[in-house]
Amino acid sequence: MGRVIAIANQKGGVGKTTTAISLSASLAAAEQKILLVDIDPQANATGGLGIRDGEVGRSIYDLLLQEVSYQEVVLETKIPYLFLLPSKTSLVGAEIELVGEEEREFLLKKALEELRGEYDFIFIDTPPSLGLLTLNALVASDSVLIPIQPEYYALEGLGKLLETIRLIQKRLNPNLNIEGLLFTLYDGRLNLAKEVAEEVKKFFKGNVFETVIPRNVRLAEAPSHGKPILLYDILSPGAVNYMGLAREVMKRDSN
Amino acid sequence: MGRVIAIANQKGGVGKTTTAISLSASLAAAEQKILLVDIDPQANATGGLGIRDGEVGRSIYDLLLQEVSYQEVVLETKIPYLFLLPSKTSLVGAEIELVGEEEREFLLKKALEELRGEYDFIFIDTPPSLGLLTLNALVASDSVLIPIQPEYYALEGLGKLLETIRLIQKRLNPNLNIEGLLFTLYDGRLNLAKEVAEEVKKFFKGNVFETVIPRNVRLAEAPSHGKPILLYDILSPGAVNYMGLAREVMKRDSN
Ligand SMILES: Nc1ncnc2c1ncn2[C@@H]1O[C@H](COP(=O)(O)OP(=O)(O)OP(=O)(O)O)[C@@H](O)[C@H]1O
Ligand SMILES: Nc1ncnc2c1ncn2[C@@H]1O[C@H](COP(=O)(O)OP(=O)(O)OP(=O)(O)O)[C@@H](O)[C@H]1O
Ligand SMILES: [Mg+2]
Ligand SMILES: [Mg+2]
Repeated sequence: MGRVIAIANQKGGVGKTTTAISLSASLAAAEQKILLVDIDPQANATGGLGIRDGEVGRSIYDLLLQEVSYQEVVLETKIPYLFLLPSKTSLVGAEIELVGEEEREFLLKKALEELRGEYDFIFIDTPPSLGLLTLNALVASDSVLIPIQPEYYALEGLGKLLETIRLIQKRLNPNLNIEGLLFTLYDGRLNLAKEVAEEVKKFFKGNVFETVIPRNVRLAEAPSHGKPILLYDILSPGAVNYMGLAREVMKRDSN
Repeated sequence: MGRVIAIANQKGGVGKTTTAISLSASLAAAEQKILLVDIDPQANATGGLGIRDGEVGRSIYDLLLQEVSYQEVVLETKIPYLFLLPSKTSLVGAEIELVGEEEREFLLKKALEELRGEYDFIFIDTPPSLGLLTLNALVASDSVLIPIQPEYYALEGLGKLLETIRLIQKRLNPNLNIEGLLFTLYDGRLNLAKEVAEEVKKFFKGNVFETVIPRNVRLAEAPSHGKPILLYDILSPGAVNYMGLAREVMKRDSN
């Protein structure tokens, strides 16, 4: 039974999409069957896997409004075992349109119900906001993986993210856990990074992944080639770190 | 008559808030009277100026719903000539609530109408999205300043941002111009940055600021002290670069 994990943090540019793609691809390389769901109107996870905006016919948006079956939307990627429910930049207007739907917070949960059994893991890449699309992802998920860049604004936003998670656990999804906090874009030479990381570890104790993802330009180059880091440069520190994260997630899964 | 400039880019983490605070403070140091409007529910511009979330009574949200007068919301900051219309993290639910309001795209424009004459410049810091709050900012503005980190996903998103600006010019705000594109978090040692910057310059020609903002850790440290870079470390490259940007903006203004 596939585990559904949302990748969320309303702070912008902290490595949500990079983590969603890199972790999915690393698990697929270990022959886990993976579905990556892109519900961000920026459609970066879709573009980062080499699928142009114009090439996407049906998108996750059509699935949320239950106008199509899942088979009409799911796409194969360059990596065996890795499948994608693509987004489209036209989803920008979706959030306002979904507001009027019935049970608007449960649309994604319903859409994933019939397909959960086919995958080992389902990851959901979310937009930088706590609006309706991200709420849908948190309601549909078993747990949430929180990428965090160790800087001040990202730290400030954690409180609000945790408050939102608690509200969702109370009212919409009692099973929602925290998969863990992942330090991304980490530059060990900076005191700022070390100080913020210390503060987060004190607060979250065991919930912080041992794997840390340092800043590595190859991770920023890979999406312009439409490839996950594993295909773009498997020897780079970025690829090695995300494979370490994949091992940690699988270890937690088997416990 | 105050010029209203929105600082917008739906890509997350490209330096919108850092630019909004740093540019506002630099112009205030040149004795221009500045109002900084924070309409991002993350309330980072408010926090970056040293105002804690709990300290904010009335926020920009109350002003949008016209429940209070502007005098009840505007705050002084540590810098003379710099004033703030603060945000609150409780604004997160606002976007869904504003959807039902009449003339929902004009709420901010109406709120700023009576006060424009009191300032030389009004800057609006926006969230990383093209939703209703950012639309309000673009409708209320004379021009939009677009911070861009020279990386692939930020480049991908530019097309959608320009499309949205064109739609707004056609239907909601014919006077909206592009103030300019500003390269931020620029690391000149990386080929990726140089290649993306070249592509942007080819496309935008004269619309790119000469000032470039390199990556400089003092800019990331300043918000944890609740101070703009000018007060935190006036000798840092970050402060010097943003003062250069302020000069460029004033020069354009006097032409
Ligand atoms: N470890 C890393 N090293 C270097 N660059 C990185 C790393 N992780 C991400 N990046 C780059 O940093 C930028 C931000 O990352 P990304 O887009 O994945 O963040 P995000 O949280 O998904 O952003 P958004 O909030 O806009 O959805 C991108 O240009 C990406 O290529
Ligand atoms: N030139 C710079 N050098 C170093 N750090 C920077 C620079 N500009 C911004 N930062 C840091 O990078 C992070 C992202 O910047 P900032 O929060 O201003 O971007 P934003 O576009 O406002 O993000 P969001 O999309 O979440 O609103 C912050 O931690 C900020 O302190
Ligand atoms: Mg993303
Ligand atoms: Mg910001």
